[in-house]
Amino acid sequence: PHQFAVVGLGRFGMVVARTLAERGHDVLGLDRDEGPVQEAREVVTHAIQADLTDEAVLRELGVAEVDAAVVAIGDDVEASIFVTALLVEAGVPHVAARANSHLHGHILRRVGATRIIYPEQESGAALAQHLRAPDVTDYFALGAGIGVARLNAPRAWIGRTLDEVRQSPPNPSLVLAIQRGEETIAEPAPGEQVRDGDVLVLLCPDNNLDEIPCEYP
Amino acid sequence: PHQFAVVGLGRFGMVVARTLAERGHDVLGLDRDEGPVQEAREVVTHAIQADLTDEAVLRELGVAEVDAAVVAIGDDVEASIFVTALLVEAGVPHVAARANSHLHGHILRRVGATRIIYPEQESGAALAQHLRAPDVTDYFALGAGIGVARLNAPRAWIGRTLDEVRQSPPNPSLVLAIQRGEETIAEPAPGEQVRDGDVLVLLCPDNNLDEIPCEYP
Ligand SMILES: Nc1ncnc2c1ncn2[C@@H]1O[C@H](COP(=O)(O)OP(=O)(O)OP(=O)(O)O)[C@@H](O)[C@H]1O
Ligand SMILES: Nc1ncnc2c1ncn2[C@@H]1O[C@H](COP(=O)(O)OP(=O)(O)OP(=O)(O)O)[C@@H](O)[C@H]1O
Repeated sequence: PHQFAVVGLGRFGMVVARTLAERGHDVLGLDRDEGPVQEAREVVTHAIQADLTDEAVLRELGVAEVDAAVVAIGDDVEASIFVTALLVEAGVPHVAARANSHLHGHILRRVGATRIIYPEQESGAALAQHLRAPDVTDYFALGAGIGVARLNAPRAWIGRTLDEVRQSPPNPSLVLAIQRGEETIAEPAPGEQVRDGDVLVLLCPDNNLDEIPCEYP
Repeated sequence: PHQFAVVGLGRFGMVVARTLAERGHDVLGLDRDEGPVQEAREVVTHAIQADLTDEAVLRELGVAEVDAAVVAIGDDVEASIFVTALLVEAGVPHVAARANSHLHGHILRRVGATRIIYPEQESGAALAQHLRAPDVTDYFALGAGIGVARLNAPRAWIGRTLDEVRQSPPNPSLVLAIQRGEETIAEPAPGEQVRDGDVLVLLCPDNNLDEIPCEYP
């Protein structure tokens, strides 16, 4: 397990902190307000109320010892930039920071952030992916025009074998798994038949996703 | 192609609108402010300045004819709820809405939204996934504890065959693809050797991701 610091315990920071802590990592949660710190206390290793734009505080708390830090401050752009710069200067090897705009993100990189997150843009792109292929419950682009799609078995495929499915739009190159009720059949045989209620995971050309027979008229 | 309406052209709404329009779908972008409407004009089919809490306006603009609508209003919770309710009552079959909190999301569902998006939580979870396995550049959970991971070939795997890789942590069950420079080798042979700079896409048990040999000390 590794050590992480999360500065800013709003909705974004709290989820980062909680997820890492649940996976067994050491998480130091920091926020300038009492409320978020109290809430974080139940999920992280240590939660401390502090203003991280104060360099003395940062040193005192030993924040520089972590493997990676997350600057999850949203609205206060100045604080976001200052805290990022201080963490980088203190020697934290990886600093991920959330940005409000491309210029803000550019500046964060200039002061040494190693990864920039744009929450609204990321979830907007994921929603658009869902809307254009609503039966595709997840999509994962692999680059070079191929991706992995998870989809509810379209009505038109029920009773077909996987070999037959490979020949109909969107012509997946491989069915990786079938989720059937509680069971997951990884690397199913070509003769396996699709049943109503199956969830299929396919390796599939990205451009063809819109060709999956779907619920829009 | 389908018809979509996106109400609210902030960072989230704009990305949804742009992505769908780029994929060839008909996108009607709506915002109460001039600025976002102007910006959207370059990327969507139609961009109109309007206050969508006004039921008469909604009817006039024919927004009810779309296949799906997105309520991308962030801060104004009242407007988000009212616009969602109006779109549902007007007969739009799928209404996706962004929520600021779980209670807000619950209310949106009660007024008929078919999908709720929490941008901060979604990107927070994605960042946590990245931090716990930093060489994994993407991860896609398939449920039942398996997922698809894309990762930079760890130093320890260079020169090994895919068969050997399958036997070392995190014991992937299948290497789906190798991205090597400009080329993507889908379904590579078991004897294929990993080269420096390769990006591997694996079907892999989720709990083992932390075992990938990685850059943290
Ligand atoms: N200088 C600082 N030191 C420590 N914490 C800070 C500092 N400045 C802001 N924060 C904290 O960062 C957190 C997130 O900031 P933001 O203003 O984006 O709130 P939010 O909108 O609740 O966040 P989210 O969008 O993640 O829900 C807040 O809880 C705030 O108290
Ligand atoms: N009643 C309404 N009718 C139409 N548009 C609206 C209405 N209320 C708000 N909007 C628009 O919704 C957009 C997004 O709202 P929000 O207040 O979240 O702005 P934002 O913070 O810029 O958004 P984002 O977080 O997506 O970047 C704004 O451009 C706003 O003008």
